[in-house]
Amino acid sequence: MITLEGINRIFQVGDQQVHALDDISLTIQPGEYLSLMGPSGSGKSTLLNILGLLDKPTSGRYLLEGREVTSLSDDEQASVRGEKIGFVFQFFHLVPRMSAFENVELPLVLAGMAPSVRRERVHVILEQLGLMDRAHHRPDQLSGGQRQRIAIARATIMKPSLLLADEPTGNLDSRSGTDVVEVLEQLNAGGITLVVVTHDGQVGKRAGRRLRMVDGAIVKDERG
Amino acid sequence: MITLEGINRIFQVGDQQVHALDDISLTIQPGEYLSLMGPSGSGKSTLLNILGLLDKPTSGRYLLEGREVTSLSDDEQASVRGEKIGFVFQFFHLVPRMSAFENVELPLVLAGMAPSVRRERVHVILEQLGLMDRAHHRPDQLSGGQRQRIAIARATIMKPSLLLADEPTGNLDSRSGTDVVEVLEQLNAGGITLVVVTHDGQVGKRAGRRLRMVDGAIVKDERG
Ligand SMILES: Nc1ncnc2c1ncn2[C@@H]1O[C@H](COP(=O)(O)OP(=O)(O)OP(=O)(O)O)[C@@H](O)[C@H]1O
Ligand SMILES: Nc1ncnc2c1ncn2[C@@H]1O[C@H](COP(=O)(O)OP(=O)(O)OP(=O)(O)O)[C@@H](O)[C@H]1O
Ligand SMILES: [Mg+2]
Ligand SMILES: [Mg+2]
Repeated sequence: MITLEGINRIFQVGDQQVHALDDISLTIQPGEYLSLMGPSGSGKSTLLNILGLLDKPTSGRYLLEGREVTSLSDDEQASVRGEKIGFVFQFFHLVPRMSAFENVELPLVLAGMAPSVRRERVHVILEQLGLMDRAHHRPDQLSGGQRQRIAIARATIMKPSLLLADEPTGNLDSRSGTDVVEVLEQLNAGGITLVVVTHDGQVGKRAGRRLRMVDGAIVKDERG
Repeated sequence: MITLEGINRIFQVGDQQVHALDDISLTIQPGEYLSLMGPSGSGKSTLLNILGLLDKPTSGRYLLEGREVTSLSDDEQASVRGEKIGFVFQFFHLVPRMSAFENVELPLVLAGMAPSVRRERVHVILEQLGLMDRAHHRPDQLSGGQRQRIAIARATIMKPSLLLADEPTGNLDSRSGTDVVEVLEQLNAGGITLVVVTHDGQVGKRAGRRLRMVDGAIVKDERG
């Protein structure tokens, strides 16, 4: 489903270079469930952004479902992203002027789904994440963990074939965190390829395959 | 040092009311070290914002070092805040156009400290938090955990008499998280009153006094 070959990502800051991803090669099968852990600054979000077509590598190749996506135009990348990829951002990126409900509904609106069908699907996910009574709040009227769960609802509502979650439980108590992980795992059980970046060892060890990154490289890749 | 009496905070959202803080009374002695835990949405950030003079209660009284601060004007509140309170925000609120170094230095600039003295103090805290090699990056050029640590450096650099930290380790691996907690505890050992909101039980149990909130009320308050 995913092949990364010799992926490097170098950031330029003034006259300094940051080698955020260092010659990463990785293959992910359809339907796999991976966790990715590692120290702050080790390159986890950068790797996820490359996988999610939110960023381009400095060198190397990325094949998504057999198609070389590294060389696509921005519009083509956006189109592949919209169809196939759900992304839970480390800092959510909710639309400030829309309600929680509208934020979650947005991908379905963009996909041209009928209003009554959309409403039903939004209700289901808000119910699962305990957010129904906050549906009409805007993001600034929500707690940190409520915003995090809205971001998760939005990323998952289209049942994308690839779901990338960057620290989805970082602002959640253990009970809400477990609810979230169960929602993600349900989707994976339905066939969605799932990559979860986390600092929480309890979350990380639930994955079928566990990666560890240090200084831009994958230093550990274990299954079972 | 702090007395809260019958504090309520009610938010209005359309025609719905959210009773975020429900009749809270609390006394905190100078130099105490408290943790505050509880489910997502239970009112922890709201309570911290009241303590930090970033928000006013709907009813009730707040005495800070014997002075009734609930009825101060916005300017007076800002002045007390600047002098006495350091706040680590759940979502950092760094200045986007300033470097990490400048963000941390800002409170010292506002306090009129000389440049060479400022530079020295910023170096010390950046060193302690492992951020010296990211000093010239802007917030958008930092990882999530690096931003979190910059927010902590900024909040603590003036050695305020009251330090409020809202989920200071939520985006950190366990090693960086421990570094951060040790920095906060060092300040407390030096006499600073410290309140830490956290979802991490390992962090919460280190405090001398541990509070638990549910649905806007303090349901547990234990010491030792
Ligand atoms: N836009 C950028 N410009 C320059 N450097 C960057 C940029 N984005 C990230 N970096 C640097 O690249 C490295 C990897 O960042 P990344 O955000 O991938 O880390 P991370 O593993 O997600 O960390 P965390 O656990 O703290 O979220 C960091 O050292 C960071 O400072
Ligand atoms: N500006 C606001 N307007 C309306 N409701 C709000 C506002 N801010 C917070 N709330 C509501 O008040 C309640 C308490 O929010 P608060 O941010 O204090 O929770 P929290 O305990 O910090 O949660 P978390 O652990 O998720 O950060 C939540 O249910 C939230 O939806
Ligand atoms: Mg990150
Ligand atoms: Mg909060």
